[in-house]
Amino acid sequence: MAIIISICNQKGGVGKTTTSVNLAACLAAAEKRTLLLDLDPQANATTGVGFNKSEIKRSSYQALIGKDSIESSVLKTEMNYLSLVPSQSALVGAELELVGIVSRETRLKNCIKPIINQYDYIIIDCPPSLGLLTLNALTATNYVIIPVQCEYYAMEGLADLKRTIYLVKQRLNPSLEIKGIVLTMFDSRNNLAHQVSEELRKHFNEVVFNVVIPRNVRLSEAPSYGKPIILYDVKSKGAQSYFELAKEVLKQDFEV
Amino acid sequence: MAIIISICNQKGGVGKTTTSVNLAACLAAAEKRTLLLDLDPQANATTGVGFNKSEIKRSSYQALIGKDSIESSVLKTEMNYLSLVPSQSALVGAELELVGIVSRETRLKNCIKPIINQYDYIIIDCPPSLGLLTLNALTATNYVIIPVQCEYYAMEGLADLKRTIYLVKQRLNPSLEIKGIVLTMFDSRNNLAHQVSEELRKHFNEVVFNVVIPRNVRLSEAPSYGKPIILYDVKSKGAQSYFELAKEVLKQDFEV
Ligand SMILES: Nc1ncnc2c1ncn2[C@@H]1O[C@H](COP(=O)(O)OP(=O)(O)OP(=O)(O)O)[C@@H](O)[C@H]1O
Ligand SMILES: Nc1ncnc2c1ncn2[C@@H]1O[C@H](COP(=O)(O)OP(=O)(O)OP(=O)(O)O)[C@@H](O)[C@H]1O
Ligand SMILES: [Mg+2]
Ligand SMILES: [Mg+2]
Repeated sequence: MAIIISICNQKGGVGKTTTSVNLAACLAAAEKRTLLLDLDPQANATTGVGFNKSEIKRSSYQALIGKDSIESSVLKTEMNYLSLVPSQSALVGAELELVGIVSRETRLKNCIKPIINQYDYIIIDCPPSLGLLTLNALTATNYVIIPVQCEYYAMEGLADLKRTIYLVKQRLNPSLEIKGIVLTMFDSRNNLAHQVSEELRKHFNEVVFNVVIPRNVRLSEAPSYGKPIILYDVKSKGAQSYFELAKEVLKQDFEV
Repeated sequence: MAIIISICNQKGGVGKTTTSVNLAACLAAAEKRTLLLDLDPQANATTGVGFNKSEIKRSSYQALIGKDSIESSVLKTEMNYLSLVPSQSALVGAELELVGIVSRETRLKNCIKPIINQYDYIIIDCPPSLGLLTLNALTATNYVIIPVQCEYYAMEGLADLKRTIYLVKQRLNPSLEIKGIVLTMFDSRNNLAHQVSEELRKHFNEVVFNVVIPRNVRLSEAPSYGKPIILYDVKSKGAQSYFELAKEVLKQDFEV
């Protein structure tokens, strides 16, 4: 039975896709059968593992609106243990199309059920909003990992996100838990970054991951080659820090 | 009659709010009567000019769903010529509430009509998505300014954005024009930034602004003081570059 982790934060550009792609790749490197599920109409995670979004025929969109099974959209990536459910621009329309449908928040949960035993991990990359796509992820998921940039605006949105997670836990998914907050794009020369990091550890003490993802240009270069960081530059600080994150995630799941 | 400019890009974290707040502040410094309209449920622009989003009673939300006039939500900021229509988290619900309503895309346009002669400029900060809020902005606006980070993922989304702008122009707002693309968070030491910048000038030649906004930590510090950059640190590279942008915008509007 797969452990489902959604990478979620309505604040834009905080490293959701970079964390989804690279955490999934590191779990696959540890020989965990991993499915990366792209739920963002921008389809950045799809590009990040080497696919061209304009060539995608079946995606998470068809599964959500009930046209196809999610299984029929699964693609094999370059890595043995990593598969992808791609996204496409049509997903923008899913939010409007789902509004009138009964049980609109549980569509994804029901799509995933038939394939849940084929994987050890399912990693869901969410769009930068708290709309129906993110609600579907929060309803289907076991855990949430929240990437946070060490910037002022990124801090502000956390209260709204926590409130949404709490509401989904109460009404739609009682087993939902925050697995952790991961600090991203950390620049140790910058005072603001240290201040935000201290603030977060104070307010969210129990769930901030020990590893901090540094700002590392290799992480932003890798997507243009369609490769996760461990295939693009395994010696980089970016690759090392995502290995660390995967180790912390595995430790939590297999030691408790 | 106000010139309405929407700051738009579905890619997250590219500098939409930073551009909205600072362009509006620089236009106000040039004694143009300017209204900053926050259309993002995150309400970052509201914070960026000194208000606490949890204390907001009336916002763009009430105007969109028809409860109040937009005029009743206008707040005066620290700067003489700068006013704000704030946002609040409730705006997340507007997208779902508007779906079933006739003329759902033209709500904002109709809200703005009564106040259009009170300002020289109205600057709209959009959320990171191509949903109903952004469609409302694109239908109400005269121009679009597209902030683009010099990163691979940010480039990818431009084709979708251009297609959406073209569709809105055809069906809802024939006078809609792209005023320009502004490169943001530019780090001259980074090869990728130069490559992306060249690529953009090649593909979008006619509309890339001359000024490039550099990565400048003072720009990310200013929001924690609730001040636009020209009030927080007028000598910074960030402030200088946004002055330049305002000059280019004014030159286009008053010299043609
Ligand atoms: N640690 C890092 N160091 C340097 N660049 C990074 C890092 N993490 C992410 N980036 C770059 O920053 C940009 C934003 O990251 P990313 O796209 O992963 O964020 P996101 O939260 O998924 O954005 P969106 O809200 O649009 O979905 C990307 O161009 C990415 O390549
Ligand atoms: N030129 C710059 N130099 C340094 N930091 C910047 C610059 N422009 C923006 N920032 C910082 O980068 C982060 C992202 O910028 P901003 O919030 O303006 O982007 P956005 O596109 O509005 O994001 P969203 O998609 O969430 O609405 C913010 O923390 C901001 O302070
Ligand atoms: Mg993303
Ligand atoms: Mg913003």
